[in-house]
Amino acid sequence: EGAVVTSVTLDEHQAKITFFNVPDKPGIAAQIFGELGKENINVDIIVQNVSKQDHTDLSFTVASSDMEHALEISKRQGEELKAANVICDDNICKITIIGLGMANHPGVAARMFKVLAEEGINIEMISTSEIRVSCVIRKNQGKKALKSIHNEFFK
Amino acid sequence: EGAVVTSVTLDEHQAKITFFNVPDKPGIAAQIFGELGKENINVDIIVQNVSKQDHTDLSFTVASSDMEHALEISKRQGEELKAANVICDDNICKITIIGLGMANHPGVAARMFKVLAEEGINIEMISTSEIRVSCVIRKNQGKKALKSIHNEFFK
Ligand SMILES: C[C@@H](O)[C@H](N)C(=O)O
Ligand SMILES: C[C@@H](O)[C@H](N)C(=O)O
Repeated sequence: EGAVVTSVTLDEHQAKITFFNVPDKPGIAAQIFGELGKENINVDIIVQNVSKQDHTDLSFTVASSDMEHALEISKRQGEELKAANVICDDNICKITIIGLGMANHPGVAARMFKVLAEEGINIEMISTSEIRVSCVIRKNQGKKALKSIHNEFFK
Repeated sequence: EGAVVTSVTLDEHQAKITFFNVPDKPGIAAQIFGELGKENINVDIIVQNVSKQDHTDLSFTVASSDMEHALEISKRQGEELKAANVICDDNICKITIIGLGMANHPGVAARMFKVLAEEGINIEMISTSEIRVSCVIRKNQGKKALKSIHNEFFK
């Protein structure tokens, strides 16, 4: 079969911050993450999708313990960049499957998404690489998601 | 210092497909990627940011040689899901830094973004994990991005 999912992990100590409607032009990401970096905020995942009408949303996650600090910096940046809004949400968790050879095995991510769908769990953010698929979901669905995905790949 | 960027890679043979405005409810991602998986389309990165008014955009990349096939499947799914639009774009490339310990070294991603900003290169999509930061940019800026990022981290 080829693709091997080697582990499923759940991180319940994450918070997300979203900049809504930032200008999609060079320098914006550098400014936001430069400021966060200067203040030593560890950023976990960063997600940015394509722009519409020259603006896009930029989200990232941090440890929940860093949320207040990250939000304070982000709100300041948001004003400077004239973002429509900057919100935070620590009622999330991140569920991740890690595997080998996933890039060449279409359907591995789909299997994870299907398990979540069957549990009625909404996928709020997706970020992937060749070796991992991460989904941000509601915090109170984390344990259920972990159990179901574990059963799917390791039963 | 701690975080070590071990390589920079450029993939100029990628195409992106975006579903604009799909319902943000369970089952959507499973349906889209289930269909792509059934037809053996290898999906590289998947990016989905948070929803607005119960809808969100879903983008993914494939090898440029798979774009036509992926688009055909996607357009069909898009109609079924009543997406506002499904577009493809093979005028992109993906630039990635891979490293160790990046999650605990804020500022590594910011350095990459800063290099791109200084070259006037717009970052169109971002997807990250603990060990990598990938940016989708215009195809004709790939080589310049690779050179500049390589100099930044390996000079
Ligand atoms: C939105 C942000 O990524 C912007 N496009 C930049 O290049 O910095
Ligand atoms: C948009 C898509 O990810 C949807 N929220 C789902 O769970 O399938």
